[in-house]
Amino acid sequence: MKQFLIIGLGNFGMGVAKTLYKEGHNITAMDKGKSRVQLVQSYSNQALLADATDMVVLRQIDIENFDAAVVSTGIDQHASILITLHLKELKCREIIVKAEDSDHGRILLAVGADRVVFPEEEMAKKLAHSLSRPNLLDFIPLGEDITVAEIAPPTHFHGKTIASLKLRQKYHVELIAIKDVLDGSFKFIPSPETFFKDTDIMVCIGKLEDIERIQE
Amino acid sequence: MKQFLIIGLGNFGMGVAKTLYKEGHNITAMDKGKSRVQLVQSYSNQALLADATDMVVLRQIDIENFDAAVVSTGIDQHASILITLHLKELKCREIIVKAEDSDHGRILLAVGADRVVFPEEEMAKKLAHSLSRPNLLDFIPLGEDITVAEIAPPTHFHGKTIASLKLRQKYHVELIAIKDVLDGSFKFIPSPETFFKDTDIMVCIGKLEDIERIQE
Ligand SMILES: Nc1ncnc2c1ncn2[C@@H]1O[C@H](COP(=O)(O)OP(=O)(O)OP(=O)(O)O)[C@@H](O)[C@H]1O
Ligand SMILES: Nc1ncnc2c1ncn2[C@@H]1O[C@H](COP(=O)(O)OP(=O)(O)OP(=O)(O)O)[C@@H](O)[C@H]1O
Repeated sequence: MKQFLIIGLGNFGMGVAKTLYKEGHNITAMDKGKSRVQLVQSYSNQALLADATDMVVLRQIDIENFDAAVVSTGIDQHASILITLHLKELKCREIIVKAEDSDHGRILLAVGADRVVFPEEEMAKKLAHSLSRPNLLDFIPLGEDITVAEIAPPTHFHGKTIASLKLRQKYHVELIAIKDVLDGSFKFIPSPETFFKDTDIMVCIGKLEDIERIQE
Repeated sequence: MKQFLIIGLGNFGMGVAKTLYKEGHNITAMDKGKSRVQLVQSYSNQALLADATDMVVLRQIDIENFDAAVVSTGIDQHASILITLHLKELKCREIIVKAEDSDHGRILLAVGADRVVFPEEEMAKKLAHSLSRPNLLDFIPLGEDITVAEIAPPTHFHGKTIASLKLRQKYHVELIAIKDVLDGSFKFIPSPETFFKDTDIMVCIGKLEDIERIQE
């Protein structure tokens, strides 16, 4: 169980507080708006109505005891910059701040943020990828090259055996597993004689560009 | 190559336009703000300065020709609701709208949106999970039960062989691969005699709760 300080309870801050609280962590939440503080009461151990740019307020909380602080004060960039500066001075162990744009992000890192997040940009990329390649259901990049990806097999795979498709030779991709979407049944390292059905999902490992080539 | 219509060029809309444009798709972007339209010029084939709630404006674009439209007009919920309604009337094939809160999302679905997205909430959950379980680096849920996850092995694994850890018996988890973070080298289905190092990352398949148990 960890201790988290959440400053700024817009959609992002409230979402972080809620999720962490439900996972059993100790949450101190702060906002200068009364309705937000009231809303967060069911998702926090301490809900504070305060202006977090005020050093006097921050000194009254044991900042050093938190595992991390998450700051998201939205449009008011100056507020998040000032709060970050203060948290750094009060030796906060880890400071994560929601940035409004890349300049804001650079300033935040300069004044002491350990991590800056750009929720809209990250979701935008995720949505764009799902529109661009609807068969690429999800993926985890494992570093420079290799990716684990979940894809819907192209129609010309249906009714063919894994062996006949020569995935390793043609695409340099390894098939880790096949999942049937209808019954959820799961074959780990399926045998080469397994036939592809249109209700299958493939879990592959390889370079993302090679996995995407499968769908062309 | 697909055709996309992006209405509303805040951080989210601009991010979608940029990503799709760089992936080689045809982009028509629209905003009522001049600076945003100017900014999107290098990431679109058509950049239109217009109020998208105006049906007259929308009739001048061939709405039916787009693979999808992405609407994100921010705080002005009424604008996105009206635009969605119009796009539906003009037979837009797929309408994706950024929602400000769950009520807004419900209204959008009711007036014809095919998909609503909540970028701040989704990123909030993702951040919360990474704060709660920093060793769980990334994961793809494959459906009801099974997940592919990338984790940092707990310290008590270091110097031990895969075989001695009995991952399948103790945790019901399969180790798909080991990656070395220093040189990026990658072992697919590593041999049971492989020793774990502190520079390793494990790629596992199994239930998320079982994978998380590994780190306790
Ligand atoms: N100095 C401050 N001290 C405490 N809370 C603040 C301060 N400045 C802003 N806030 C709060 O931060 C929250 C920011 O929410 P707002 O919706 O404006 O921003 P956002 O980060 O863009 O939201 P979202 O998370 O929905 O994207 C508001 O609830 C506001 O009251
Ligand atoms: N009726 C409209 N027609 C065209 N563009 C519009 C209309 N209403 C709003 N917009 C544009 O939509 C954009 C919305 O951006 P804004 O930053 O307000 O919202 P947001 O969706 O919260 O942003 P972000 O994507 O950064 O979270 C603005 O650039 C604005 O000019």
